[in-house]
Amino acid sequence: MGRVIAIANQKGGVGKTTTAVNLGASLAADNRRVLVVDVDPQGNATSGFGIAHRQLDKGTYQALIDQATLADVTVDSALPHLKIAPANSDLAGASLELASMENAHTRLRNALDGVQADYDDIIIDCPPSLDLLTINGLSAADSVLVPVQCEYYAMEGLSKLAETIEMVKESLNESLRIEGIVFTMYDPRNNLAHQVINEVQGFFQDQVFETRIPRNIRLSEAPSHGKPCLLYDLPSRGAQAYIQLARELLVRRESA
Amino acid sequence: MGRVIAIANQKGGVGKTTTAVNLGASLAADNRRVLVVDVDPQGNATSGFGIAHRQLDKGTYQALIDQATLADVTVDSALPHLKIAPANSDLAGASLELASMENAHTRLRNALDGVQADYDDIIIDCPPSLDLLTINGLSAADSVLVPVQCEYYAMEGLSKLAETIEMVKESLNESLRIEGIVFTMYDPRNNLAHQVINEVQGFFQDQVFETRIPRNIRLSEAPSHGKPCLLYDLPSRGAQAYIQLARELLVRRESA
Ligand SMILES: Nc1ncnc2c1ncn2[C@@H]1O[C@H](COP(=O)(O)OP(=O)(O)OP(=O)(O)O)[C@@H](O)[C@H]1O
Ligand SMILES: Nc1ncnc2c1ncn2[C@@H]1O[C@H](COP(=O)(O)OP(=O)(O)OP(=O)(O)O)[C@@H](O)[C@H]1O
Ligand SMILES: [Mg+2]
Ligand SMILES: [Mg+2]
Repeated sequence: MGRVIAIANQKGGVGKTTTAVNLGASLAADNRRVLVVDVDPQGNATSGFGIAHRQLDKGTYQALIDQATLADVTVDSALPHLKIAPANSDLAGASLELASMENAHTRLRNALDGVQADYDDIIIDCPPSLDLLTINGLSAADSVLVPVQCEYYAMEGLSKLAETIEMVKESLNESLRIEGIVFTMYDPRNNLAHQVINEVQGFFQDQVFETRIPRNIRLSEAPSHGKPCLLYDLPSRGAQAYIQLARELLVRRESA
Repeated sequence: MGRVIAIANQKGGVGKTTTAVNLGASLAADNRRVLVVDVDPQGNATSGFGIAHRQLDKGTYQALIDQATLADVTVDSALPHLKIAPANSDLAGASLELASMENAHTRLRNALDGVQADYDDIIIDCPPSLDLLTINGLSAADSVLVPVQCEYYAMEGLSKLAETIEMVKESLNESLRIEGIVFTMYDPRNNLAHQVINEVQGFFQDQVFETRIPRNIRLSEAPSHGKPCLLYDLPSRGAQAYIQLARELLVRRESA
């Protein structure tokens, strides 16, 4: 059965999508069968793989709200072992619509039941909020990977996120655990970054990945070419950092 | 009557809060009476002014959902002419709760009616979504100021935001207009930034502010001291850029 990882943090712009796209691509490059599920109405993970999300007639909305299966909406990517359940513009109203539906919190988990055996890793990109789309992501996941920008505001939101993860664990998904915290856009010359890292490491201890993703312009250029960074500029520090993160993730799992 | 500006963009991490805090502070430093209204459950604008939002027993939630007035929840800041309607942790559930209430979209506008005459400028910091809190911000505003990071994903979401502003204008607030687009975290050495700027200027034409906010570490350090940047490091490029933005805003208004 494929392992399901939700990439979540309600703070905006911390690198959730960049992590979903590039961690997914790195695992697929390692010959693992990967599904990236985009439940963010912005559809950035979808366009990060070169798929024009505004023209799609079906996507994760149809699997969450209508009767479509995830297999019905999944499309190929440029990487042989990686598929995407894309977000289309219907998803914008989903959070409110879900609120009035049966099983509002676990519809994504039910949708994943049908495909989980077909993949080694399933990665869910969540929106910058703690709304029903993110709650669906957390209830469907085996673990949560939390990207944290080395900035003051990004640190502030962590205790609220930890509370929400606990709440989901108690009421919706008792096996949910924290896969790890990964520092993103890290610039070692920056004092504030070291303060934030010390504070977060003090709180999350050994749940913090050793791999830190450096600030690297190639990571932010790659989406404009519709490619994960390892297809855009494999030797770049950004692409290499995510390959390293994928490797660390697999090693930590084996020794867990 | 005070002019109400909503700072909105559903893309996360583009500088909405940094703009609300520092533009507000710059207007107040110019002896204008300013109210900053924080409708983001993260409460970053509240802590950006040094207020511990998790310990507050009342805030914008009480003015939106309960019977409190905005005047009841407003607190002072370190700046003589600037007050804040803070976000406390109750706001996390507000978007869903609003959905089942009367006048769900215009409760903030009704709340502002009582205080608008007391201020010259009212600035609303919105969350990274197009949910009911942001819709409340747009329906209450005279104009929308849109911070745009010079990045690919940030550009992608602009057409969706423009659609939403049009929708609010047609159904909820016919006098809503775009105050302007401001480029944030601008690094002139970065090619991608120039591509994004060209593209956005082509679309929004003269609605783009000439002032560009540079990437400046002092802007991201200031919130950890609970101060707007002009109180933390007045000569810094970041603080000066927001003072310049405030000046340009007032000049554009006079000539409109
Ligand atoms: N390590 C990095 N180096 C340079 N740029 C980066 C890096 N990681 C992400 N970015 C850029 O920073 C911006 C924010 O990242 P991203 O969109 O992945 O964050 P997010 O958390 O998914 O945002 P949202 O909250 O809107 O979903 C993007 O423009 C992205 O290209
Ligand atoms: N011009 C700048 N230079 C350097 N850092 C900046 C600048 N503007 C904002 N930042 C930092 O970038 C991060 C994102 O900015 P901010 O939190 O203001 O964005 P936001 O749009 O309000 O985010 P959210 O979508 O989560 O509400 C913050 O850590 C902030 O301190
Ligand atoms: Mg994202
Ligand atoms: Mg903000």
